Amino acid sequence: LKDSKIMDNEIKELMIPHEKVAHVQSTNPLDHALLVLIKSGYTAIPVLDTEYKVQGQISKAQILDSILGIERIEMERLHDYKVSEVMTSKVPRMHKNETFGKALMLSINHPFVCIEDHDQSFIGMMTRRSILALIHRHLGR
Amino acid sequence: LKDSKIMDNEIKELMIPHEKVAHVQSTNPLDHALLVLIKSGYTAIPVLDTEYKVQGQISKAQILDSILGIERIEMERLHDYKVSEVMTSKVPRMHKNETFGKALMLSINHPFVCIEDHDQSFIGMMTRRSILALIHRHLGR
Ligand SMILES: Nc1ncnc2c1ncn2[C@@H]1O[C@@H]2COP(=O)(O)O[C@H]3[C@@H](O)[C@H](n4cnc5c(N)ncnc54)O[C@@H]3COP(=O)(O)O[C@H]2[C@H]1O
Ligand SMILES: Nc1ncnc2c1ncn2[C@@H]1O[C@@H]2COP(=O)(O)O[C@H]3[C@@H](O)[C@H](n4cnc5c(N)ncnc54)O[C@@H]3COP(=O)(O)O[C@H]2[C@H]1O
Repeated sequence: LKDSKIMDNEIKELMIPHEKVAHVQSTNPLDHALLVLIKSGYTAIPVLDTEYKVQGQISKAQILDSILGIERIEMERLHDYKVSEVMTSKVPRMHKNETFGKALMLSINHPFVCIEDHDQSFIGMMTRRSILALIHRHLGR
Repeated sequence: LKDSKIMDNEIKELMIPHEKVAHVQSTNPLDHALLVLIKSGYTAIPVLDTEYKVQGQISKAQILDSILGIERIEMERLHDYKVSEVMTSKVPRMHKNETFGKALMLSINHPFVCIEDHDQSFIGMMTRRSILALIHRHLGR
């Protein structure tokens, strides 16, 4: 299991394809990012650039922290900031031809891992949930 | 691995003991809960009652959703609500003498699992992180 390539059939099906991943661009204003985060219900989502390359990730907590300085959150100030000013560039990524063991190792400290193609473009995401589901199926046998 | 009891030495060390778990009580006001959530940095934390029994869990998103109805978040209204009015009671729990397989199964759809003693009092939490770290150690051999 550990050494199978993540593009083996069984594991490839686990990946959430890029078209189903909620994401924002680094040049988007923060009010747009907060809207996408609240609507999707996710804690954190990937940030891509215009060429679909992974730049980092952004979370609701980061957006709220950046402007929570005063008692009220001033929603109108959100539009003046860009995602790139608040996001973290520390997001785990791996290549589509690497092993399941690598995805498992990265998922220990990160809720999701971004999967990249040969030209480093974003092709999908591996979540802790899908990794745990596969392991549970394998241990069960 | 799957059938070992979660209180086997190796697995017991994985559990975060209750004194290290950030939590609130169901009777606490929401402004207190938001403060604990923001200070701890966690997405969601357990809610206990006065007898240290698990009542549910509460997240930043739930608190913000409950009052986001208008443009500005009115911080002063937070004090008027109780945690019990906003929390979700759907939180996975298991008994300290159950198996690792059960903790793994519950962690597929939940970021953490609450561990209870014979009298159902809260003794600690198993996180996806600790489950993935143990699996990675075992698969490595
Ligand atoms: N709408 C929903 N339906 C069913 N279950 C839901 C759900 N939203 C959250 N969950 C559950 O809660 C876990 C934590 O979600 P969270 O949003 O904190 O953290 C998520 C989120 O930050 C990100 N993520 C997952 N799916 C995504 C997607 N389609 N687009 C963008 N980000 C995604 O990856 C993290 C880990 O996801 P994972 O699935 O392992 O783990 C998820 C899943 O088990
Ligand atoms: N201060 C910190 N230091 C290092 N890494 C950190 C961290 N805060 C978060 N992380 C990383 O981010 C993951 C998701 O954290 P989150 O707060 O969304 O979701 C957390 C949080 O809701 C809860 N949790 C974890 N530890 C807790 C504690 N001591 N008290 C209360 N709740 C806790 O369990 C969920 C899953 O935790 P898990 O460790 O599997 O997964 C954590 C961990 O890998």
